[in-house]
Amino acid sequence: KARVVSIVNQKGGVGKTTTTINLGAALAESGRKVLLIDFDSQASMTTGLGIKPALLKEQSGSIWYLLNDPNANCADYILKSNVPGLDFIRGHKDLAAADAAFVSEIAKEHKLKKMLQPVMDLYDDILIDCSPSLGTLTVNALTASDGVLIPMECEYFAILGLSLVKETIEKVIQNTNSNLNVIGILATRFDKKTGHSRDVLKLIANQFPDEILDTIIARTVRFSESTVQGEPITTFASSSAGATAYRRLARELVSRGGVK
Amino acid sequence: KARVVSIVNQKGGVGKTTTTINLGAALAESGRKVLLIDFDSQASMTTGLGIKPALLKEQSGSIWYLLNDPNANCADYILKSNVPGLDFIRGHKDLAAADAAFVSEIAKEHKLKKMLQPVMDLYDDILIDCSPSLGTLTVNALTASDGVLIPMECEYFAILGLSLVKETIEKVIQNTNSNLNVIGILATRFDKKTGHSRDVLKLIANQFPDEILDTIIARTVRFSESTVQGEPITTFASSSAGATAYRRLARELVSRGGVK
Ligand SMILES: Nc1ncnc2c1ncn2[C@@H]1O[C@H](COP(=O)(O)OP(=O)(O)OP(=O)(O)O)[C@@H](O)[C@H]1O
Ligand SMILES: Nc1ncnc2c1ncn2[C@@H]1O[C@H](COP(=O)(O)OP(=O)(O)OP(=O)(O)O)[C@@H](O)[C@H]1O
Ligand SMILES: [Mg+2]
Ligand SMILES: [Mg+2]
Repeated sequence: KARVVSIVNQKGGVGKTTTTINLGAALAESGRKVLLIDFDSQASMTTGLGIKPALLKEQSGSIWYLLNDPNANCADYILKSNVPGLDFIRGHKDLAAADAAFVSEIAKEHKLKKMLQPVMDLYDDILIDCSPSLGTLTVNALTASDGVLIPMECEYFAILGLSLVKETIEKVIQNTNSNLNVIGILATRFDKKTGHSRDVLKLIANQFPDEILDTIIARTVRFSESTVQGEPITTFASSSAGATAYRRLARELVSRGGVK
Repeated sequence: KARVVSIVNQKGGVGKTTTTINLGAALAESGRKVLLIDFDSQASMTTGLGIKPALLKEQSGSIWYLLNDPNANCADYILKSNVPGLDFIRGHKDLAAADAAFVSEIAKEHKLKKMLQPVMDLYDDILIDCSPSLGTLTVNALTASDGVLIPMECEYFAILGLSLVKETIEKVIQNTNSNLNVIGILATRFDKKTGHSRDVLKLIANQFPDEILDTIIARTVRFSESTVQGEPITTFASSSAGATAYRRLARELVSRGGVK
């Protein structure tokens, strides 16, 4: 049975999508079967895996379509990436309607968990890329998950949001998913050249000593370049520092029990 | 009567808050009276103007409190920043509840516009810092605005979101605010050292030739350092390239008619 991990932080631009794609690719490279879910209306993950922007408008087969059609079987809509063992389900801009659309639906928080049941035995890991929000979709992802990974840019503004994320995680644990466990905080976009990143990392290590992961993802333009090519950094620039960092993260998560 | 400008982009981390604070400070420095509104549940703008994180929990007096109390007069809750002529209204984490809370309220899109009426004659400019979403709050901001400024990080992922922002702006123009006008797209976090930022800038200039602003905000750690101090870069590092860039932007907006 697959372990499900949500990649969550309502602060924008901290590397959620970059982490979902590249951690997923690194886990697949090590022989695991991995499914990625694009749960953000921007559909950056879908584009980062090679789907051309013009095709993003296609409604049928996206995760939004699946959430709204109880008879659809998500196994029928899984797409293959260019990495063996790495599959994904597309995002769609209509995901933005979720908060208002589901507001009075019973057990609205459990919709994703129910939808994933048919594929739980087909994968080792399922990673969910969340939008920069703590609304209905993110609560759905956390309710469906065994673990949650919190990417955090090494910037002062990003620290402030950590307590908000933890509040939401605590509410999910108390109300809809008592098995949810925080895998850790991943320092991203770390700029070795300035003191600011180091200062922020020290502040976070003081506030959350047990939760900051050993792996740190340094800033490198190779990540941006790989998004233009529509592939993970592990295939686009396999021997780069960025690819190495996410392979290290994959090993750290396996050893920490974040993934089985 | 104040000109109201919304700072909008659902892509996260593109410099919306940084632009609101520093453009606001640059306009105030030139002698204008400026009011900033923190319309994001992360309340980064409020922290960036010096309010300590521990005080963010205070409900009364935030923009969320004002939106929910029709008898409150927003003029009574305006705070002064450390910059003469620059005032602001605090954000609050409960703003995150807006989509679900207002879902069936009549004329929900006009709540902010109504609330701002008492202060329209007290200011030259009102800037609204929006969250990374195109939901109810952002639609409220756009409905209350004369103009909209779209900060855009010079990264490939950020380009994809531009068409989504424009779609929402078009819907607002057709339904709730026919006076709304796009002031322009502001290139932010431009990294002079790599080709990726330049490539992205070329792509955007091709797709949106009339809308890309002349002013470009280059990447500099001085912005991050100023957030730690809780003040705009124009006072924290007055002669820095970052402060100069936002002063230039303020002049460009005045000359483009984005602000009177
Ligand atoms: N380690 C890194 N080094 C350099 N650039 C990075 C790194 N990680 C991410 N980026 C770039 O930073 C930008 C933000 O990253 P990304 O889109 O993954 O963040 P996000 O948290 O998913 O954003 P959003 O909140 O909008 O969903 C992207 O353009 C991405 O290419
Ligand atoms: N020109 C710049 N150079 C360097 N750092 C910058 C620049 N502009 C913004 N930053 C930093 O980048 C991060 C993202 O900027 P900011 O928080 O203003 O973006 P945002 O769009 O408001 O994010 P969100 O979508 O979470 O509201 C912040 O830590 C900020 O300090
Ligand atoms: Mg993302
Ligand atoms: Mg912001």
